[in-house]
Amino acid sequence: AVSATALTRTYGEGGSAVHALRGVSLEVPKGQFTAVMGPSGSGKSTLMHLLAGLDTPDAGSVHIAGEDITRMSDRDLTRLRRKHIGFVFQSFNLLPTLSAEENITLPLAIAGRKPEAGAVERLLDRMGLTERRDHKPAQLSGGQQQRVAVARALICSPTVLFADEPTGNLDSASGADVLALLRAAVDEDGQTTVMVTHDARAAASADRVLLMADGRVVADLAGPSQ
Amino acid sequence: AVSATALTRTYGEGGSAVHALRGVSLEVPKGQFTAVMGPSGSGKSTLMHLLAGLDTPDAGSVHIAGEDITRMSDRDLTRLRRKHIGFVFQSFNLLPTLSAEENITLPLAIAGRKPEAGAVERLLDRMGLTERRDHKPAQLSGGQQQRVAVARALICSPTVLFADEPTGNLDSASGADVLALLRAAVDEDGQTTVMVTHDARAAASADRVLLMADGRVVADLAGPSQ
Ligand SMILES: Nc1ncnc2c1ncn2[C@@H]1O[C@H](COP(=O)(O)OP(=O)(O)OP(=O)(O)O)[C@@H](O)[C@H]1O
Ligand SMILES: Nc1ncnc2c1ncn2[C@@H]1O[C@H](COP(=O)(O)OP(=O)(O)OP(=O)(O)O)[C@@H](O)[C@H]1O
Ligand SMILES: [Mg+2]
Ligand SMILES: [Mg+2]
Repeated sequence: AVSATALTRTYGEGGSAVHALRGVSLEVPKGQFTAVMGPSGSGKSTLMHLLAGLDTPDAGSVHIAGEDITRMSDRDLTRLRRKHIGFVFQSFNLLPTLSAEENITLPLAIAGRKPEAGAVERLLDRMGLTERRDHKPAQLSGGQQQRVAVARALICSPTVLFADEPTGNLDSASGADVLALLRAAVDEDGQTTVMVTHDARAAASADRVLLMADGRVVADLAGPSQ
Repeated sequence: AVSATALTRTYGEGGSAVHALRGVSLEVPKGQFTAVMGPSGSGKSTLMHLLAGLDTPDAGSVHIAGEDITRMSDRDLTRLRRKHIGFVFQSFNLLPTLSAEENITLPLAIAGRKPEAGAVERLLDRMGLTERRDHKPAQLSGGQQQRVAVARALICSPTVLFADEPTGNLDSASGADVLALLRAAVDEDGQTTVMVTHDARAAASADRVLLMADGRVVADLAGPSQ
């Protein structure tokens, strides 16, 4: 569903250049749940942004649903992202003027679509957000904001879901709920999912774990559940 | 060093009122390392903001270094906070136009003080930030930004350090480094520290653990190291 070939991304130039990614190639098969782990600064968020078409590599290419996104026009890329990509950012990125529920259904509204009957209720309930649905982000705790972000990424059943530390700010119970929801989306809806996590228990629910260090993928392991 | 009596904080009114804190009383003795744990939405960040004088309770009082901060003028409270309080926010709160190093030394600059010789270098080194010292927040990874925030809270050796999820976005190695630094500040400098965490291993390095649920403190336990 997503593949990358020789991705390179450098910030800055000359002596102060940061080689955030140094030639990463990988394939994410349809319906697989992949975890990406590695030390702080190893390039995980950079890789995720490139795979999701949110950033352009300095070298290499990315294919989503068969299309080379690194060769697309801005307009085509925007349309592809809306149709195919869900993204949970490392810090929540919600619209401060919209309620939790409005933030969750925003991708649908933008696509001119209506939510399936009951889909929003189910998601709010699963995320423990029903009582907070009318509140704005500033009125939510850190963990509640994070769960709104995950729900928003799932509402359109995207071809690929990218989640950058979706449980970083959650207590273990809420974190386990979110992981169970992500796992269920993979198992029941065939949701292809790539999740960056620092939590070994989260990685344990994945089908495969990619380990990164210094801008490279240094290990590619079948997950414990395989 | 910090004490609270019958703290109450409610958001909103009437039917939609959220009772974030429902009468919390506690004492944090000088030099103690206290962890605060509890489910998402249980009132941990609300409690921390009230204890640090960043918010005003609807009922109850807070004493820091013997002074009732709930009765202070804004100007006196601001001066007390600068002198006595370090705060690590749940999302990093750095100034985007300043480098990592400038963000760290900002509290000193505001107080018209110069850092002790070598103090900044030691902190940068301990936090694994030396190579990133001249970079701005937008050029740092999520975990690097979080470590800048922790270093900034420590630079003035405040009377009380409040840390709201200081390791939430960190891999276990960086998280362990940060915890070791916090523990060393308690053991070597007598730094009174209150840390909100969802990580049981982080709580295990504290002297005492307060458990919260639904706006109350429901358990007060001597930590495993006691
Ligand atoms: N906009 C930028 N400009 C300059 N350097 C950057 C920028 N964004 C990231 N970097 C640097 O690139 C490297 C990789 O960053 P990245 O955010 O991908 O790491 P990460 O693996 O997600 O880390 P973390 O676990 O801390 O979130 C880091 O050294 C970071 O400081
Ligand atoms: N500005 C606000 N307006 C209205 N409600 C708020 C506001 N800030 C927090 N709340 C609500 O108060 C309750 C406690 O929030 P708080 O941020 O203290 O929780 P927390 O324990 O820190 O949670 P987390 O682990 O998710 O960070 C939550 O239900 C939250 O939605
Ligand atoms: Mg990151
Ligand atoms: Mg909080």
